[in-house]
Amino acid sequence: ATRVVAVANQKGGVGKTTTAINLATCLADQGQQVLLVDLDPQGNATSGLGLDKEEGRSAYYALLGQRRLDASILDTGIQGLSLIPAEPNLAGVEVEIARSDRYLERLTRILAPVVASGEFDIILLDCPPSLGILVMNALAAADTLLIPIQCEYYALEGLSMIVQLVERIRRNGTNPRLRIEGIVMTMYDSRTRLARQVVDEVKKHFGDLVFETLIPRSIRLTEAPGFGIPAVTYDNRCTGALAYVQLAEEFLNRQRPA
Amino acid sequence: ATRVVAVANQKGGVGKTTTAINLATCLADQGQQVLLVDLDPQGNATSGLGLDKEEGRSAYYALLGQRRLDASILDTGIQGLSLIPAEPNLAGVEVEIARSDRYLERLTRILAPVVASGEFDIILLDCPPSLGILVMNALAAADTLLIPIQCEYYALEGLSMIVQLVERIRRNGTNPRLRIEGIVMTMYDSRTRLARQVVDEVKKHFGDLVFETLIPRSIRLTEAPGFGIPAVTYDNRCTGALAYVQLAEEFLNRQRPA
Ligand SMILES: Nc1ncnc2c1ncn2[C@@H]1O[C@H](COP(=O)(O)OP(=O)(O)OP(=O)(O)O)[C@@H](O)[C@H]1O
Ligand SMILES: Nc1ncnc2c1ncn2[C@@H]1O[C@H](COP(=O)(O)OP(=O)(O)OP(=O)(O)O)[C@@H](O)[C@H]1O
Ligand SMILES: [Mg+2]
Ligand SMILES: [Mg+2]
Repeated sequence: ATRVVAVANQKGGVGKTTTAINLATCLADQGQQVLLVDLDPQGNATSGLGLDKEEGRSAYYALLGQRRLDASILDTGIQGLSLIPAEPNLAGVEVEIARSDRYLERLTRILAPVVASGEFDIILLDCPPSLGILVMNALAAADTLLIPIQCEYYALEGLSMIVQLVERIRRNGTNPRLRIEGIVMTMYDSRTRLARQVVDEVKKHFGDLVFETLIPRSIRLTEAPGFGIPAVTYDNRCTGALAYVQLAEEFLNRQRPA
Repeated sequence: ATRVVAVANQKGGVGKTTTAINLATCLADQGQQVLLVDLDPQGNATSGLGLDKEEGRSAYYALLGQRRLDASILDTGIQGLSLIPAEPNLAGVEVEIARSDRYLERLTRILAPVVASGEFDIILLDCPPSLGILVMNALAAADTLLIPIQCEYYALEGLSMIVQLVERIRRNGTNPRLRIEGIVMTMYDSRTRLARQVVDEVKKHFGDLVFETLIPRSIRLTEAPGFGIPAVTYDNRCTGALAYVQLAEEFLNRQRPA
């Protein structure tokens, strides 16, 4: 069965896209068929994989009901990894669909045939830094939510906001099956006391939801997007890449029924 | 006369809030009367100054036309610096005002009496990481736009998006007087080649728009929000604080008519 996992956190710059790209690549390396959907008008997941943000190639027209979503699936050149790219038009879709009925179910409906096809084991949704209509659509369509969070004060402060939103979405019937896949600590710098304090604080509140794997702060992770390839391809021996390989293993082990 | 300066960049985590808080504090230190308006539902500028995000205390009710904005002005305890705090409700204001006429002028209209009072020399608008309706309102209300950008690839890629938006806003009449105050390079780490390449690239395209002052990556800047005080107060001798003092001087020197 296909699992849909949203990668979201309204706090900006916490490593959502870096996690989505590198986790997707590592899961594909481990034999999973993965689809990455770039829902951010900035299109960082698209350019981070070396693909263009062409007009009409994103989920935009499908969200407006004018096209099937599977028409936008691109090959990334990475075995087992496909992408639905973003385009700048996506920034306008929120206002356009806000005026219609059941606007929160748009993504669920256009994803349904892709999920039903069974072509993919995992569909990852890379979200923009907000809790607006696009992200709400992603949370409505997802089975689980992966929350990347950097080890800094503002990110810690924002965590309760998205966790509370998940509770509301489950309780008000928008998506009763939604649960938290896990919390991934990113840009961890073991030399700073603040990073250790934030990790301790998140583990204290969220316990087993926090992945054991900590993603270290790593310059190589910031260099890879400039070459349009995942960090795990750019330098598969750097600390950041090794951490994402480990995260993918931990992610798959969690999938197995208890 | 009162100047309104929006601090915006749709790329997340580039240092908008850190720049808004520390620049505002340094400008106040130099004798300016400053008002900081937190337009981000996350409310990082509010908590970064040690204030609470209370229901009803933000610009939210004023944007809905139910209250005057000046009723929300708080004292920060810092001489010369006042704040209009954020609240989580702000996340809902976009959908609520999207259905009404002239929804892009809401903030301009509620700010007008505050601007006309002449009580403040500078009003800074801290924006969420998006190009949605709240940010559009900020760009419609602003005289100038300050764009913080971190010295990394994705931030560089997103710069043209907001610069093109400014051009559109000027040309389509939403705000013909809007111009770019400047581009502030943040989280600069002189040891990495990528940071130097990004600075060179931005200077090549935007020339004098780029502030001379580079804000270095500095752990002290990440620690200060946990104590609810600006970094320039928390440790006024750290490299980050000294850079913001310099930025404030450069900002004021640019204000003087040529
Ligand atoms: N572990 C890491 N170590 C160092 N830098 C990192 C790491 N992870 C991500 N980065 C860098 O930090 C910046 C923010 O990461 P990224 O863009 O993935 O975050 P995001 O949450 O997707 O941002 P947005 O909120 O804009 O969508 C990028 O420049 C990225 O290259
Ligand atoms: N010069 C700097 N050196 C090191 N860390 C910094 C620096 N400036 C900001 N930070 C840290 O980086 C993170 C992002 O900064 P900040 O929250 O100010 O960005 P933002 O653009 O306002 O984010 P958002 O897009 O979520 O509004 C914060 O944890 C902050 O403490
Ligand atoms: Mg992203
Ligand atoms: Mg901010």
